[in-house]
Amino acid sequence: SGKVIVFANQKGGVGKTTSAVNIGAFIAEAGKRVLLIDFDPQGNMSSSVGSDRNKPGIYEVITGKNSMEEVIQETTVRNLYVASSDINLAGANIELISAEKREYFLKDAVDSAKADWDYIFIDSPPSLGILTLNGLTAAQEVIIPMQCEYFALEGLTLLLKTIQQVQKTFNSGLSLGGIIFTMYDSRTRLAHEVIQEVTGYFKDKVFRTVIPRNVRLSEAPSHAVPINQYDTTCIGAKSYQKLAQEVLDRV
Amino acid sequence: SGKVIVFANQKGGVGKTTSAVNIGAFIAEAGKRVLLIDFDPQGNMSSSVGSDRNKPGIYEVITGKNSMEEVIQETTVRNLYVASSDINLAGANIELISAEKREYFLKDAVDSAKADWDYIFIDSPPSLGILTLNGLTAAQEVIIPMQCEYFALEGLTLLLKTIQQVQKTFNSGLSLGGIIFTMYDSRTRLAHEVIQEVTGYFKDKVFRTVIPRNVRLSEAPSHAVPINQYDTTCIGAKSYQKLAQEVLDRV
Ligand SMILES: Nc1ncnc2c1ncn2[C@@H]1O[C@H](COP(=O)(O)OP(=O)(O)OP(=O)(O)O)[C@@H](O)[C@H]1O
Ligand SMILES: Nc1ncnc2c1ncn2[C@@H]1O[C@H](COP(=O)(O)OP(=O)(O)OP(=O)(O)O)[C@@H](O)[C@H]1O
Ligand SMILES: [Mg+2]
Ligand SMILES: [Mg+2]
Repeated sequence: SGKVIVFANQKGGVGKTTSAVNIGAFIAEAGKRVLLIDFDPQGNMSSSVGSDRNKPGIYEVITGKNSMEEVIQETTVRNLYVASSDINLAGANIELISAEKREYFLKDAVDSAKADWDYIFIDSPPSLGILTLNGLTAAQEVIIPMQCEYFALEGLTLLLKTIQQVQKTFNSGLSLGGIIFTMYDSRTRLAHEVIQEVTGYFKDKVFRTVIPRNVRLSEAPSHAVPINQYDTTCIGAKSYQKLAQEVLDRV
Repeated sequence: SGKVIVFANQKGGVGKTTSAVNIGAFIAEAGKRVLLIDFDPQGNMSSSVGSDRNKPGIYEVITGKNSMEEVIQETTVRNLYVASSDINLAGANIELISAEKREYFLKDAVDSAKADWDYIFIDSPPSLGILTLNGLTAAQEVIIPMQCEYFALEGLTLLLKTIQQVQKTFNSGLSLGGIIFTMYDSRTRLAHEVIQEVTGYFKDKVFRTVIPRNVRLSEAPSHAVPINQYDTTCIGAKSYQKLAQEVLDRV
C-alpha cells in the first residue's frame, strides 16, 4: 500500500510545490501510481498540473462532503493524479482549531485511499499551523526542500523541533525522508557554506542530487504541466529525474 | 506622526523581510526615525538586524506583558530600531482566534507608539491568517513585494481581495502603497512577461525601481546587518537605496 510523503518547510518559497510536483511526475512516468494532495490554500500544486479548481477538492473531503475518490482528477501525465485545493482550505485553519482530533482530518482521508496508490505526495503551506500539522500527521516520511540561504538554516531548527513534537504526540511512525537542496547557484560562497553545514550535521539524510536554479522550472507552471512535459532536456528536468530515482531507491 | 507601512504577501519567499529591513535602513540613514516590527514568528527581520531574541518582543506587547517602549531595541544603524518576534508569536494564531477584536491587537500597540516615529515598518508571515490581518489593520499603507514568477501572479488576486476585505471591515484608511518587483533576472522572458502584465494593470502603483537578484542581499542577514552596512557598492544596495528614496517621495 502507498507510501505517504509530505513536503514541508515553514520558510516560504523554498521549492516545496516544485519538488512535490516534479518528483511525482517522474515517478509516475516510471510506472508508479502517484496521488498529489494540495494541502496549501494557495493552490500552486493544483495549478501546476492544470486541475479544475471549481470541482470539489481536498477541503470537501476533510469536511465530509465528498469522498477522496470523488475529488481525484487526472493530470496530463499518465499515472499522476491530483486532489486539488482552493481558498476554502484557508478557512480550515479556523474551522479545525476547536475540533476534536483537529490534527487527524487529513490522515483519516489519506488512510481511506492509501491502498490504491504507490505514492501519495502532500504539499503544505509555508507555516507550522494546523494544515502543516495535518500533513505531518498523515505522512510516513517528511521531505524538507531548502534553499542554500541563511534564513533557511534558521528555520531548520524550528522545523525539526516541530517534527519531533509530531512524532511524540500525533504520529510516531513519521521519519525524516531527507533534505533537498533547491535553487542552488554554484557561483555563490553562501550556498557552499550552507550545504557544508547541513550535510555535516545530517550526513546521509541529505539527498545527493542538488537541484540547480533553472528558469524552465518556474516557467512550466504557467503551461500547467510538470517539467517532464514542458522541457525534458533542461538541467531542471534532468536533476528532478535523478532526484526522483533517489526517492524511489531510498525513501 | 509616523507613517505605518505593512509588507505583505502570502506567497512565500518573495522578499518581504529583505525589503522592509533594507528600505528601513536607508530611510533611517537619511535621518528619519524608523521602527521595524517583526510580526512573523520565523523572526527573520529580528535576526537581520541582530536583535536579542531572548528579550521580550512584540508578542509580549500584544499580550499586555510589556509596553512597546520596553521592548524596542537599537540596531547597528542609527535611527533604526526593532521590536523583535519569536516563536511565541506563532501561538498567537490560536490564542487570538477566539478573542474579541482579534484583528486589532497590533493596531492598539502601534497607535500607542506612532507619535515617536517617522516610519513604522511591519513584516508579516507568508499567510493570510490572523497575524497578517493584524498587520493590514494596523497600517495606513501596504507594500507588496513580488517575484516576477507565475505563482506570484496567481497569489496577487487573492491578496488584493483580502486587502479590500480589510478596508471594508477593519481599516478603511488602508491604501495600496505600491508593488515592488524583487529578485528580478533580466535574462528570463517570464520575468518580462510578469512585469508587463502587472504594470499594465497597476500602472503607477508599481514602484519604478526594480530590485535585481543579488547574492549580497542574502549574505547580509548572516552578518546581522542590513545591506547598507554589509556592502554599499553592490547592485542590491544601490537598488534598495533608490527604492527607499521612492518610498520617501511617494508613500
Ligand atoms: N530550481 C528552481 N529554479 C528556478 N526557479 C524555481 C526553482 N524551484 C522553484 N522555483 C520557482 O521559485 C518559486 C518558489 O518555488 P515554490 O513555489 O515551489 O516554493 P514553495 O516552497 O512551494 O513556496 P510557498 O512557501 O509559497 O508554498 C516559484 O516561483 C517557482 O516556480
Ligand atoms: N534581491 C534578492 N537577491 C537575492 N536574494 C534575495 C533577494 N531578496 C531576498 N533574497 C533572499 O531570498 C530569500 C527570500 O527572501 P525573504 O526571506 O526576504 O522573503 P520573504 O517574503 O520575507 O519570505 P517568507 O515568506 O518566508 O517570510 C532569502 O533567503 C533572502 O535572503
Ligand atoms: Mg508551495
Ligand atoms: Mg519573511
